[in-house]
Amino acid sequence: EFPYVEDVMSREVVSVTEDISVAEAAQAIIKSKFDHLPVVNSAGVLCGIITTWDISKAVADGTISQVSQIMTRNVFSTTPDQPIELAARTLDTHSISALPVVDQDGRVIGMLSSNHLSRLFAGRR
Amino acid sequence: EFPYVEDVMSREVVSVTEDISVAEAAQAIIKSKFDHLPVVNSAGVLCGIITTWDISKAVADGTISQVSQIMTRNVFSTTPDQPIELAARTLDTHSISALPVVDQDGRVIGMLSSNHLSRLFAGRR
Ligand SMILES: C[S@@+](CC[C@H](N)C(=O)[O-])C[C@H]1O[C@@H](n2cnc3c(N)ncnc32)[C@H](O)[C@@H]1O
Ligand SMILES: C[S@@+](CC[C@H](N)C(=O)[O-])C[C@H]1O[C@@H](n2cnc3c(N)ncnc32)[C@H](O)[C@@H]1O
Repeated sequence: EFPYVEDVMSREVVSVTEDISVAEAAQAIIKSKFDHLPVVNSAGVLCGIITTWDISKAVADGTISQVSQIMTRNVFSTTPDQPIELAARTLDTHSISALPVVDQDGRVIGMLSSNHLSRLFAGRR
Repeated sequence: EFPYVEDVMSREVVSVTEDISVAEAAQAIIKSKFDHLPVVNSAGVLCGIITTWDISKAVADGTISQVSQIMTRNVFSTTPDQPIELAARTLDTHSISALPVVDQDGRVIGMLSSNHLSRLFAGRR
């Protein structure tokens, strides 16, 4: 009755590598539809995440620097076949608002965010 | 069967006035539990909002300045007696992830965010 991640996720995802500056990451975030930007390594595998929160923390600390210094390396992600309530559980447990969706090789193929949950709650698809 | 905003909202809310710097707003956001900071006028009435997204846009544009220059003045808010699906509808319609909760005088008494929806979706309270 409730959908799976693949029924709800966004498939347009922008990823970045960790050698970019915070200003470049901010530009990529503002261009994309998400507050969350997956970071991938040279093999295209998910290795971190940077969000508007991390950028705001850099502003709060007064040190605007490299993405590698402020990104989160322990990324929580989900897979297309996950039931949506389990993805919501992961969001709630860690107080985060989006999960990159990965395939079996750890490549980013989508994004599942709390905006999708708002849409479901509002009764829309 | 679904709760009202007052059953779910957070009651601890930090508000700021618009004469603070973006760095100070970033510090207030990082200290609070939310990405969203309501802006109130000298009468304590809601008059705007500033979020981690607005701070990231300032970083993307390279101009870190005053809150009054980057805040959003047309604020969408909700009230404690609203059914949660209507609050979710407002979030979805405007692609935002939180709504200040106001009393009849327009004073901020809480915050309703998509994190609360994640929690409901996860089957927890
Ligand atoms: C506790 S959250 C709260 C703010 C916001 N809702 C968010 O999700 O970023 C902020 C921190 O969570 C991290 N974060 C966000 N999404 C994540 C994810 N899918 N996996 C791991 N960390 C994540 C961010 O990098 C940031 O350091
Ligand atoms: C389109 S949203 C997307 C990013 C993010 N999820 C958020 O809510 O900020 C970004 C813009 O929405 C604005 N915004 C966020 N919450 C709002 C609210 N309750 N009322 C009006 N504008 C809001 C922010 O000030 C920012 O300029």
